[in-house]
Amino acid sequence: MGRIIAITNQKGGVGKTTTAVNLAASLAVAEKKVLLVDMDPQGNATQSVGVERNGLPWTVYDLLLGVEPTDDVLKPTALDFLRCAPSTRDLVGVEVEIVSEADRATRLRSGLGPLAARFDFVIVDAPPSLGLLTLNCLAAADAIIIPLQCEYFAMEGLGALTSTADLVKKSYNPRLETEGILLTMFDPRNNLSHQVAKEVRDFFGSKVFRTIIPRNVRLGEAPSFGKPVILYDAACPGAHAYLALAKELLARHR
Amino acid sequence: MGRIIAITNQKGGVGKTTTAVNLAASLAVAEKKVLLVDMDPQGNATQSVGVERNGLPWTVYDLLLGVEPTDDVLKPTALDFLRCAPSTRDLVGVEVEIVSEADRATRLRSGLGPLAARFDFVIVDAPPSLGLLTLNCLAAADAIIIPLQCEYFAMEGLGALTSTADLVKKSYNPRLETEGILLTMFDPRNNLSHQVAKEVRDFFGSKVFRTIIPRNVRLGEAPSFGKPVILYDAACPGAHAYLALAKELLARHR
Ligand SMILES: Nc1ncnc2c1ncn2[C@@H]1O[C@H](COP(=O)(O)OP(=O)(O)OP(=O)(O)O)[C@@H](O)[C@H]1O
Ligand SMILES: Nc1ncnc2c1ncn2[C@@H]1O[C@H](COP(=O)(O)OP(=O)(O)OP(=O)(O)O)[C@@H](O)[C@H]1O
Ligand SMILES: [Mg+2]
Ligand SMILES: [Mg+2]
Repeated sequence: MGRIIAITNQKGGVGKTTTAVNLAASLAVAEKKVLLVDMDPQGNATQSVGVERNGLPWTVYDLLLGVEPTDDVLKPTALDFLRCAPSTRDLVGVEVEIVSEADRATRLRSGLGPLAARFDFVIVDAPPSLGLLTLNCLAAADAIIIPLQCEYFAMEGLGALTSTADLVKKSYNPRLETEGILLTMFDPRNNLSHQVAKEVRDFFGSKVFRTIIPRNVRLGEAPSFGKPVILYDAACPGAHAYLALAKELLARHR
Repeated sequence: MGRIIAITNQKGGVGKTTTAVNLAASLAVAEKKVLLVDMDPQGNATQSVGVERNGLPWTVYDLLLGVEPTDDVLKPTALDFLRCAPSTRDLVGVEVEIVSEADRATRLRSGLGPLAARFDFVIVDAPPSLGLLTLNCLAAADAIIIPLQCEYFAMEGLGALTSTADLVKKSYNPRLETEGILLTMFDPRNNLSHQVAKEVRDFFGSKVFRTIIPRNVRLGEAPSFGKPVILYDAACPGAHAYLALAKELLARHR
C-alpha cells in the first residue's frame, strides 16, 4: 500500500513544488513506483515534470469529483517509475463546488484509496493556503513534509499549519504524522541561513531532516525545461541533495 | 494629499514586504513624509521597521473597524520621516467580521481618507492572497506596484491579479493604476534571471521599473534587526537599489 506524503506549508515560495517534484523523481530513480499528485491550481508540479496542462482527459479535479482514473490517464514522465496526476486551473473552482458536501475534506482520500495501492509512494504537492485543497491533502496523507526556507520569517505560520494538522488528525485522519521538516534554499555563505537552520533544529530536534537542500540555480532552471533536476543536471548540488533526501526517507521506513 | 501605493502580488515570497519597507524607508530618507501601512496579518513589515507587535493600543485592525488614529498611536520608526500603521494577528479574523457589510471592500479607503492627507506617501504592504484584505488595498490605492521574482513561474497569477484590479477599478476605484512592475531577487550570474527579466520587459514594456532589485543577503538580514536595509547597511547593493527605486518613482511624479 503506497505511503502518501503531502508537501505542505501555506507560506508561498518556500520550496513545496521543488521538493514534491524532486523527491518524487529521486524515489523513482531508486526504482520505487511513484505517483506525483498536483493539488495546486497553479500546476507548477505538473509543468515541472513536462506534462502539458491543457486538453487533459482526466485531472486531479476529476479525482476530487469521484472519477477514478484508468491507468492510461495517469501521465507518464521521462522517468519510467514516475507518473503524474496532473493539476488543472479548474481546481480553483472545486473548493466552492464541494464546500457544501459532507465529505468535502476527504475527497482526495477517497480518490487515492484504490489508486495508492498501485504505487510505493504518492507525493502530493499542496497549494500555499490553509483552505479546502490543503485540508484534503492533510486528510489523505500518512505523513507531511514541511519545507522551511532558510530566511528570517521561516517559522511563522508553522503554528497555524500544525494546529490545522492536529484538527485534521482528530476529525478525519488519526494516522497523520509529520514525516519531517526540510530546510530549503540554504546558502552556506550566508550567516542568516546558518542561524535559521540552528533555530529550527533547536526547536524541532530530530524531526528535522539531516539532509538540507542548498540554494542551487539548477533547481530554479529545471522547471523551465519541464524536467526534474536529476534529468537536467544529475551532478549538481540540488540533484545530490534530493537523492540524499530520498535515501534518508527510505532508511526511515525499512 | 498623500499618494497611496499598494505593494501587491498574491504569490508568496516575491518581495512585497521587502519592497514596502525599503521603498518607504528610501522615500523617508529623501525627506518625504511616509506612512507604512501593514495589511498582512503576519506583520512582517511591522517587524521589519522594529515595531513591537504585541500590546499595541491601535492597529490596522482598528482602522478597518472605523477607529481613526490619533497622531501618537502611529508608530515612529528609527527614521524621522517614516511612521508605521502596525498589523496585528487579529487581522486574520477581520475578513470574516466585515464580510457581510456593504462597505467591506472600502474600509481601508475610508480609514485612509483623512490619514493620507498628513503624508506625502502611504505605502501599503498587502498579504499573499486575493481575499478581502487585498481587495481593500486595491480599493484604497492610487496605484499598485507589483513585485515579480526573477524565477521561472514569476508571471503566473498575474492574470488573476490584474483581473481583480480591473474589477476593483470598475466597481470602487476608477483612479486605480499600475505604478509599475518591479523585478526582484535578480541574480546577474544566473541565466534564468536574465531570461525572466527579458520576458517581463517584452511583455510589459515601460510599465517595468528601470530599477531592478538584486538578490542581496543584506535585504534578508535587515528584518532580523528590525531595520530597513538603509539603516542596516547603507552601502550594500540592496540599499542602493531601493534608493534608486524611490528616485525613479519621485521623478515620475514631479
Ligand atoms: N534550493 C533552491 N535553489 C534555487 N532555487 C530554488 C530552490 N528551491 C526552489 N527554488 C525556486 O524558488 C521558487 C519557489 O520554489 P517552489 O515553487 O518550489 O516553492 P513553493 O512553496 O511550491 O511555492 P508556491 O507556494 O508558490 O507553490 C521556484 O522558482 C523554484 O524554482
Ligand atoms: N532582493 C533580495 N535579496 C535577498 N533576499 C530577499 C530579497 N528580497 C526579499 N528577500 C527575502 O526573501 C524573503 C521573501 O521576501 P518578502 O517577505 O519581502 O516577500 P513577500 O512577497 O512579502 O512574502 P509574503 O507573500 O510571505 O508576504 C524574505 O525572507 C526576504 O527577506
Ligand atoms: Mg508550489
Ligand atoms: Mg510579505
